Amino acid sequence: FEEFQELTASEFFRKNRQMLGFSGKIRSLTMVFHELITNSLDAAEEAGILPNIKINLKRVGKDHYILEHEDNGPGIPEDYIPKVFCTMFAGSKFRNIQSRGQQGLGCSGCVLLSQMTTGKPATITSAYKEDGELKGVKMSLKMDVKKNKGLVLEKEEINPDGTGVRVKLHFKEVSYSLSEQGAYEYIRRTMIGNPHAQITFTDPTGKKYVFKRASKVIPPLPKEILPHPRGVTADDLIFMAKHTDKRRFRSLLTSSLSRMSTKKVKELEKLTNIDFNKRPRDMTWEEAEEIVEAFKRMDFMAPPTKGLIPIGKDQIEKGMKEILNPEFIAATTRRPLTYRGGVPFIIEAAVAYGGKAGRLVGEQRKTEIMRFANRVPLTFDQGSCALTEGVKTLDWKRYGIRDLENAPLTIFINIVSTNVPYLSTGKQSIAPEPEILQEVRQATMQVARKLQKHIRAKKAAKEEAKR
Amino acid sequence: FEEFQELTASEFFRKNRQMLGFSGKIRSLTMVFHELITNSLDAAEEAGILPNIKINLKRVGKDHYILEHEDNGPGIPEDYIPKVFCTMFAGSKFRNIQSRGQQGLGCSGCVLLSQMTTGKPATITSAYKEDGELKGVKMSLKMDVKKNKGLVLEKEEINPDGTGVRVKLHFKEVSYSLSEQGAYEYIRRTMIGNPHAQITFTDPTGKKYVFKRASKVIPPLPKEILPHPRGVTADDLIFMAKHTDKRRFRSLLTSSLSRMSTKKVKELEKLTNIDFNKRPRDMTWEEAEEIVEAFKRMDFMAPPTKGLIPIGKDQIEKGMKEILNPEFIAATTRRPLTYRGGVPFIIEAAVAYGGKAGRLVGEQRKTEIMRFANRVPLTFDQGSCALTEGVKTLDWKRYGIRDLENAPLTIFINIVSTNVPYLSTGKQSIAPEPEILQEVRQATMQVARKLQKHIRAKKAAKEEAKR
Ligand SMILES: Nc1ncnc2c1ncn2[C@@H]1O[C@H](COP(=O)(O)OP(=O)(O)OP(=O)(O)O)[C@@H](O)[C@H]1O
Ligand SMILES: Nc1ncnc2c1ncn2[C@@H]1O[C@H](COP(=O)(O)OP(=O)(O)OP(=O)(O)O)[C@@H](O)[C@H]1O
Ligand SMILES: [Mg+2]
Ligand SMILES: [Mg+2]
Repeated sequence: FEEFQELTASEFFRKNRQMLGFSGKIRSLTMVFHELITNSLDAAEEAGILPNIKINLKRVGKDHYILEHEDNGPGIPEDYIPKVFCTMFAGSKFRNIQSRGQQGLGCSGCVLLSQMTTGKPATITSAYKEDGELKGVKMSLKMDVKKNKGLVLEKEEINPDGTGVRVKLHFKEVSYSLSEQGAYEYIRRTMIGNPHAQITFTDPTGKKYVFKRASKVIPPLPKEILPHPRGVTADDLIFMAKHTDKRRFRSLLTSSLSRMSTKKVKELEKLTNIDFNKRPRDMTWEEAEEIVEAFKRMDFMAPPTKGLIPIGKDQIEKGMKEILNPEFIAATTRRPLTYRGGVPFIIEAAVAYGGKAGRLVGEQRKTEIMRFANRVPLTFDQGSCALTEGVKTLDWKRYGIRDLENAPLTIFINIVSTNVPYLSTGKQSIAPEPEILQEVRQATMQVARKLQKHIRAKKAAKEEAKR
Repeated sequence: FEEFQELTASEFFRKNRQMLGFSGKIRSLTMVFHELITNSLDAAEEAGILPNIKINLKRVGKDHYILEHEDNGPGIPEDYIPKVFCTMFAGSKFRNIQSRGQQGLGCSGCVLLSQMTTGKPATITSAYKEDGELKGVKMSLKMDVKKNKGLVLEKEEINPDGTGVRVKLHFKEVSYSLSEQGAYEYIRRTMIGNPHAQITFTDPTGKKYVFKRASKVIPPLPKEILPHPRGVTADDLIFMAKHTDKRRFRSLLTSSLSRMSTKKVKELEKLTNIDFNKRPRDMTWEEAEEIVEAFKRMDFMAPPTKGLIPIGKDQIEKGMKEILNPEFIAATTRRPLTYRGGVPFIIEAAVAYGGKAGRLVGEQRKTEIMRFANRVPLTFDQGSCALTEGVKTLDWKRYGIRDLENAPLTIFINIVSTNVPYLSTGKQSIAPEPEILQEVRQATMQVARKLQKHIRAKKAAKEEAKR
């Protein structure tokens, strides 16, 4: 036990950078784009503004780049900048709200990769409003990997015209690619899930791409959705009870759970022997379990629909028509359900057939599965993802697709949730929670049935034409 | 930014228990078995003893179990028990040595799951030697999830007969299954990679299985393997330089890297302009990069072979013959190579054909891929694993297998390394590091070629018989 040590989170991820998604040169750069773009989209939407993102990727040498990423979000206050960029597990997305970020790792991971491959500091420029006044600061930062803390090397005040964040990072051991796994394709798919965003990207050859916004409608702000009684666990109740400022059980329940009215609390009181005027801190495990059991026998309204913001059936069809020009398309946005812990989620599914649907491999069109989570494209770890699994376990022959691998078919799946159960901190695949798997199957079947009608009608028309 | 928070590692994993592999009832229980068994095997091997593990799984109700796990390892000293079982990222496996554990998360994850599903404390009994004297303690522990620390609820001294650790944990929301994903199958596969272990398992029906040891040979103890100069990064050198107690560059290099003799240091001095008598702390990034570049132009002996302990070609064939009774088998243990950072690894591959090879699905035998890492069976996340990918990218038609999915074929792959690049903290799939992918392909091709000869010979014999 002389070897026994405790690592900080940053030390752990330094040893295991593949768990941040930084595995291989192309994937590493695409993941950096992913982390910075998702942060800018989250930030702009929280502030209720249409996101404008400017990205400039300059090639300095073989596998050596300088990345500049700028947004028009609300900015980051000076005191928070070191924590945001140099502390792992630090963020503002730990509440029960749908957001792309949820781990407090993303941009700190980018700073770590930059530092590990080049030894250079990160340059952060942030313009933000403080008490109505516009403030600006430019900082040069390094991560103290042993301590999981930021070191401010230089700092200067600047005079900004508007709010936003600009990040400048050097990288080696990464590679820009136009392939399916590369940064360009990642941006293109981001636009499908985020038609209200505008991204201007200058690639290493100096070529400038403007991904124009297809919609000027700011998506509604996601709302906090409290855990649903049907599925909340005894451990959740105990944890809430320990850390609440409420003085009684009854107010803890009505304030911490969705669909818990005073009427429901009265119903619960009749079903259990618990004194709901007690202090929350006195809740015992047995009482928490009794409440969870009673919840199972009570009726509750389904989880609130307003808090989760799906992409929307019409928008999915529009986006896919634009890039795939298919002969047939059908999309669906399902109703909210919950998975383990009363966590609400919505599945959206679509199938596009014919035209440019599917992925062209040589001469043949092969089926393509496009996965999204909270409107963010998932590019890697497809094989272990529950969204993939749910799609592949259908009996596609029943829907007119003889061989799922080889068809001019693009299948689109999006999950939105206040807490997406990713399989790893790389956030590229989703855990096979039974309720989610089941719902992905149901949603895919719903649109596959429409495809079946189309294929049959097409076949019938062909038979007709032959006669 | 009023929402801005820093989470501890235990808080993070409480929110994301699927990242510890605890996703779904069957998988969660199998992962608990995995974490406790791997800890006991590591502990026994470090102490140079043949591992004896006793597991008793008692069913208390639907999806409700009490697990007792006991080993004959060297035990855990009293002062370390709370850290071992209640602190995430705390362990003794962070050095450059091949071991099953490498994250400091495993058994703390089990305690967290137990506490989250039942509210019950963990009961740990540890008997260990201190200054040649046998000591014993029995503790009741709970995890303070907010602080990532252990709380000792009760403690008593006991009089042990020998050394070892016994863990008693209550679980709900888990399920024991005889399926391929269940705990029984996990133990069975563990025996293939660890023929020197003996595991006695009493299942929930009271039925007792004794998995006897097939070999009384204690595998040699893995040795620390320092990073190899070919592949070590500038960041590694800077990190070593910052945290070393050596007084000069030259002694830092010879003591921190493998295959760095004084002769090699002299050669390096000629290739660079660096003063190797400097203090390590004065090493600049530019100097570190210069050293890394110079290493690329120098010749070094391959990484040491003694530190890594593969299962061994003969043992793999023996183990697979025993459970599959195939008509053909071929195995190979390849030479050590390195991947990113100069980390050494060895790939072992085997193919078994005919007999009971492959997995019986209805009437048909389907190809089965058995993956191992540091002698530990990997059961889940097969789709995203580099070992799977390496196997599937072969052109199997060339080797006589027309359809890789449907053949009476079991393919075995094991990777051993001082740092296995797992894709997630669940440690069930391996990151697609280019050198590893390449070597899995090469190793599989090597045994597939032998299979091809066998299939051809069999076909020729059939043709002969027809005439
Ligand atoms: N461009 C930005 N504008 C405003 N705030 C930002 C920006 N980028 C990051 N932040 C803030 O910094 C926090 C940490 O970001 P980080 O990417 O590390 O974690 P996250 O987005 O919360 O979670 P994840 O690891 O899942 O991405 C965010 O929660 C947000 O509060
Ligand atoms: N049965 C045991 N006997 C002796 N020591 C043990 C035993 N179980 C755990 N330990 C010690 O406790 C440490 C922590 O164990 P834990 O499973 O949390 O992490 P790990 O095995 O180091 O890594 P991983 O998370 O990859 O399993 C181990 O490194 C080991 O030193
Ligand atoms: Mg983020
Ligand atoms: Mg372990």
